[in-house]
Formats: sequence, structure tokens, C-alpha cells
Amino acid sequence: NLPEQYLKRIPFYHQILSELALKNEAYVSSRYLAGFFNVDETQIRKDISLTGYKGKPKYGYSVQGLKEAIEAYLGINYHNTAVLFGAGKLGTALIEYEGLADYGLEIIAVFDNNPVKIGSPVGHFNILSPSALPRVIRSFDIGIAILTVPKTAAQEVCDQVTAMGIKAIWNFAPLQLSVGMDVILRNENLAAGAALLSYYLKKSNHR
Amino acid sequence: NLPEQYLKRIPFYHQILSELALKNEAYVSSRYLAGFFNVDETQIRKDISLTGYKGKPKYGYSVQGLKEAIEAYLGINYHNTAVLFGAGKLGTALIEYEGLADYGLEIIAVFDNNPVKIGSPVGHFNILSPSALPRVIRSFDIGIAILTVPKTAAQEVCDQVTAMGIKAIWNFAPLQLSVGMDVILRNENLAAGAALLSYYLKKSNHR
Ligand SMILES: NC(=O)c1ccc[n+]([C@@H]2O[C@H](COP(=O)([O-])OP(=O)(O)OC[C@H]3O[C@@H](n4cnc5c(N)ncnc54)[C@H](O)[C@@H]3O)[C@@H](O)[C@H]2O)c1
Ligand SMILES: NC(=O)c1ccc[n+]([C@@H]2O[C@H](COP(=O)([O-])OP(=O)(O)OC[C@H]3O[C@@H](n4cnc5c(N)ncnc54)[C@H](O)[C@@H]3O)[C@@H](O)[C@H]2O)c1
Repeated sequence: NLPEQYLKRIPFYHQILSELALKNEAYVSSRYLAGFFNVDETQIRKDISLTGYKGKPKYGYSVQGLKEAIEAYLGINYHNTAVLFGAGKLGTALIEYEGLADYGLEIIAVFDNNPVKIGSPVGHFNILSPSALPRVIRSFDIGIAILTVPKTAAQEVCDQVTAMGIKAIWNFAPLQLSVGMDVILRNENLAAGAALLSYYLKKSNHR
Repeated sequence: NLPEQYLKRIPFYHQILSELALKNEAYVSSRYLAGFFNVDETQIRKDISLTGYKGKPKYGYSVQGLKEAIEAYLGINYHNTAVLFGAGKLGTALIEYEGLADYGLEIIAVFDNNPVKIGSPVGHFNILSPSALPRVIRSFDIGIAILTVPKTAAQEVCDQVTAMGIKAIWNFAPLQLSVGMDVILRNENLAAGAALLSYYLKKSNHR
């Protein structure tokens, strides 16, 4: 399997390529890309080679060509449909974030078990009760469930959605969910970013 | 330097230990911890050994002892003060997230350049104008600036805060910021999580 460090970089390459495409730049060099990251040119070329896309000697990589190769490689030109559970602070921020669609993730329904919230609008959705999930799953092919529910509810919701056949979970609750072997699980621990910053600050004796 | 993959795991160990401490569990084994992660016991023991903490043969690791060793190792028992720029959807969710304090990050002031927002409350803060930053910096030792501003404003805000002597940036805007050699930068690309899920879904042919 590909190391996550590599996969983490690819979306950033894609971002830079999108910006260059908007400026009608035709080509980009690995040196230009290396200038953005703390990696050297050979690492950039190695990363790109995994997508199978080749540059043109003396010119570099075609901006449009490489962008499309990355999209195909990451599978972001397939449209993954997602449902989101937990229309709270973080869930609402994610629902209204246009950036997710750029990476092939389209939220098509939002669920929350708070009776006060059910039926009220968030973004361009009306919040649904979790009991409506079977109806939504019958009408759409749902690839991913995004969990922005409290820690105490996360495992229960995870079991609910995987029992309905959803095969990928993007979990924001700060705990390790247990899922079957056939389910793809990605834990996002936003607080880990804070811990890493604390660690590096401590190490560099900025204290 | 430590591989990020290792550092990413440590906050999760800390979470599990916090839960065990609440349940008054005295000891925990590396086998128990391995059950939560997709890593084997030797990897758990290797990760823990980096903090210098030792287990007790036959018993395992003292829950309290290991928790404190991780806190000291990550530096999360030092209190890092942070300022946040961009009191929008994501910024507001982060301001109200108690989990950040668990990892040693305390937001002490919130800035936004939208005149409508300046002076209004968010969480237990009143939103300040960026022009108030010098006053805040004179009264507090600010370790970290959290950037939840739009992509177009991020580099300018980054330059503003590093010029004032702030040494660490936690950037949520989807672009690569350029900072001096003495500044610690962590980019959080939430959309990368979506891209990785798309990639793994495509690979496992769930389509
Ligand atoms: N706010 C942040 O910045 C942030 C950052 C990192 C992680 N997190 C984590 O993300 C999760 C959400 O955080 P938040 O700040 O948005 O919390 P929140 O309390 O604002 O929102 C949680 C929502 O989940 C709903 N909910 C609870 N149980 C449910 C269930 N069984 N089914 C459907 N909906 C349910 C609640 O009604 C509420 O609307 C938490 O686990 C938190 O630890 C939040
Ligand atoms: N919403 C999400 O879930 C999400 C997810 C991933 C990344 N992001 C990124 O995080 C950033 C914030 O996203 P959002 O959805 O909260 O946007 P938003 O528009 O809701 O909030 C941005 C805030 O920044 C303020 N601002 C603009 N320029 C500023 C400046 N120079 N100084 C101080 N404040 C300034 C605006 O007034 C606004 O309040 C964006 O870069 C976005 O791409 C957001």
C-alpha cells in the first residue's frame, strides 16, 4: 500500500495545478513544485511517476494533463456520494465547505438525532432523522458516511451505517471506531495537529 | 526527526489512556492498545519506548504513568497559547472545541477583518480587529497562530503574525504558505482526507 505521506502530498499538487490552470499556465516543472514543499525535485518526480503521467523533456509537465492524471489516479473524477451524521458545529462547517466537491466528495443528505434540528435547514439541505437512512440508501449509491457526532454516539452511528452497506467512514470523533474488514475507515484527529505543534514548539525550545 | 505517522498515533494512545484513567483502570497492555490500531504489539511498544516510559513485567504500563509520560513527551502539559484568525464556519467550530485544550492548546484571542463581526461574541470571546494584535502580543506570550481565513487572505495574515514574532502556524487554508526557516508550519488539508477515501474506495472496487 502507498505510504500515507505520499498520498497526503498529492491533493496539494492538485491544488497548485488547479491554480496554475486558472492562470492559463501550460507547463509546470518539478522544480517549481518542489519550491512549494519541503521535498526535493526527485521526490516530486517520484510521486508523479506513480500516477503514470510523463513530463515532456525541457518543458516539464503539462498542467492540464498532470491535473487530469492526478484526478484519475485519486479517483476524484468519480463522484463519491456521502451522507453526514451530526449537524453540529463541525458538521455544519463541512457541509458548507465547497472544497470537498473538488475532491470528488458530494454530501447528498444530512442526519441528526436532535428533534429540534430535524426538518430545519443547513446549507442547501433539510436535516433528516436517522430513521430516514434506509429510504436514502435505496435511492442513492452511498459511498461514504462522514461522522461528526459526539464521541459517545460515534460507534453506534458507525454500526448503523455499515449495517446498511456503507463501505467507507470518515470519522471526526476522537476515538478509534471498530469496523469490519471490508470497511475503509479514516480517522481525522484535528487535535493531533495541535499536539504535533506543541511537540515541535517544545523541541525547538521556543518556550 | 520523528516520522509523522508515529506522532499521529501518540495523541490516539493518549485518548485511550484518558478513557481508561476515567474508568480507574490501573494498567494497560500493549496488546490491548494494539487491538485499537492496525499496528502490531511490537510497534506499540516501539512507539511508547520513544517517550522513555517503561512498563512493568506481567502488568503492562501504568495508565496514569504512561499518560503523563506522553503528555510530557508531546509537551502538551505546557500550555501553548494561540490566537485564531478568521471567525468563520471552521474557525467558530474550532473555537468552541474543548478537545484543543486537552492537547495543550488554549486560544486566547480571536481576530477577523469583517467590520460586521468585530466586537461581536463567539464562544467566550469578543472578536477583535487584526489591528489589535500588537496589543495582545505585548500582554501574552503567543506560541501559535491558527489560520482559518480564506485562501486569498492566508499568506498576508501569515506574514502579519510571523512579523510579530509568532513562531508556529496551524494553517487550514488550502494552499502552501511560505514562511521563514525559524517558523513551524503545519498545513491541515481536510479535503485530503476526502481524496484519500476516494482513492481507497476506487482501489477496493467498491464502485
Ligand atoms: N468542533 C470542532 O472543531 C471539532 C474538532 C475536532 C473534532 N471534533 C469532534 O467532532 C464531533 C462533533 O463536534 P462538534 O463540535 O460539531 O459537536 P456538536 O455537539 O456541535 O455536534 C454534534 C451533533 O451530533 C448530533 N448527534 C448526536 N448523536 C447523534 C446520533 N446518534 N445520530 C445523529 N446525530 C447525532 C447532535 O445532535 C449534534 O447536532 C465530536 O466528536 C468532536 O469531538 C470537533
Ligand atoms: N469549512 C470547512 O469545513 C473547511 C474545511 C477545510 C478547509 N477550510 C478552509 O478554512 C478556511 C476557512 O473556511 P470557512 O469555511 O470557515 O470560511 P468562512 O468564509 O466561513 O470564514 C472565513 C473568515 O475569515 C475572515 N477573514 C477574511 N480575511 C481575513 C483577514 N485578512 N484577517 C482576518 N480575518 C479574515 C472572514 O471575515 C471570515 O469570517 C478556508 O481557507 C477554507 O478553504 C474550511
